[in-house]
Amino acid sequence: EVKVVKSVMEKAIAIRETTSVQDASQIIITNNVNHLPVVDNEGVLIGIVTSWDIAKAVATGKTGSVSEIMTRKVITALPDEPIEVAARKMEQHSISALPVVDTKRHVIGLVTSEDLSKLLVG
Amino acid sequence: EVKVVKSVMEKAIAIRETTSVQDASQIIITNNVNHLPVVDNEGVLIGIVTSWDIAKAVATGKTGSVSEIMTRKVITALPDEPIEVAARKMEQHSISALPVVDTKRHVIGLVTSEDLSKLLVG
Ligand SMILES: C[S@@+](CC[C@H](N)C(=O)[O-])C[C@H]1O[C@@H](n2cnc3c(N)ncnc32)[C@H](O)[C@@H]1O
Ligand SMILES: C[S@@+](CC[C@H](N)C(=O)[O-])C[C@H]1O[C@@H](n2cnc3c(N)ncnc32)[C@H](O)[C@@H]1O
Repeated sequence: EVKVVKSVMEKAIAIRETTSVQDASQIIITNNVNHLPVVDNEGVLIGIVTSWDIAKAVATGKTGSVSEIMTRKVITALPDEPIEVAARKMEQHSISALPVVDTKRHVIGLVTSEDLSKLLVG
Repeated sequence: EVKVVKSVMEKAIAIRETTSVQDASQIIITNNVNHLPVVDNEGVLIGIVTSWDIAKAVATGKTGSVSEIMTRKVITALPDEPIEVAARKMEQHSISALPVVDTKRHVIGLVTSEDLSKLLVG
């Protein structure tokens, strides 16, 4: 029985691109996460910002709004996708999370390498 | 044949606690990593700083030196430890990396949830 993404994904905490880098940092800390999908006013995925991007903002001094630092070309997963496929996408792009989207690219969850590594616990 | 940590671990990029938060951010970006073990002048592990800690520094305005923001009680792995044990430690502490140490607590590598999730790629 093949394990699929929806059986391991977690709730996504999405933000708007007008969010400040300071506020995005606070949301990362308060929710104990590293990845925030960025959505438009209809809940459609338009980018992703991670704690790595915050580190880059500190290194480059670009600490204005999320739209300045987010990645816009987002690699995603579908809920019924086998976890092997999600794991391969993360490996190929050297990323540690995939927003899970429906057919209209609304964010319905998040799957991280932390979620996948839990499957290895005996 | 049980897979052990040393067969999946990566090279660790360690820093000193006098490193500035700005420089630590630059090292995170340049090396495309999220976790920096902090070592003393003999190479002994004394802390860890991650991109999550950088986000916390931005949220709290504590952007001085790494010693102000690093975690000092570090959960580690041994090279011959089964990967299930490493995966369980990460799950229990809700962390995404373990510095790999020798018996004198010198840092000899790093194992991350990204390294473990690669094992799930078909
Ligand atoms: C290339 S990774 C390198 C560090 C580490 N592997 C990690 O995932 O954090 C960092 C960059 O990947 C981007 N990123 C993270 N998840 C992504 C996704 N699902 N699609 C596209 N880019 C993503 C982030 O916005 C950030 O700029
Ligand atoms: C509790 S995690 C929460 C977010 C996410 N799970 C992650 O690992 O990035 C973030 C905190 O864990 C700490 N941390 C990361 N790896 C650690 C380790 N091996 N031992 C102790 N603390 C660690 C970091 O310094 C940071 O303060």
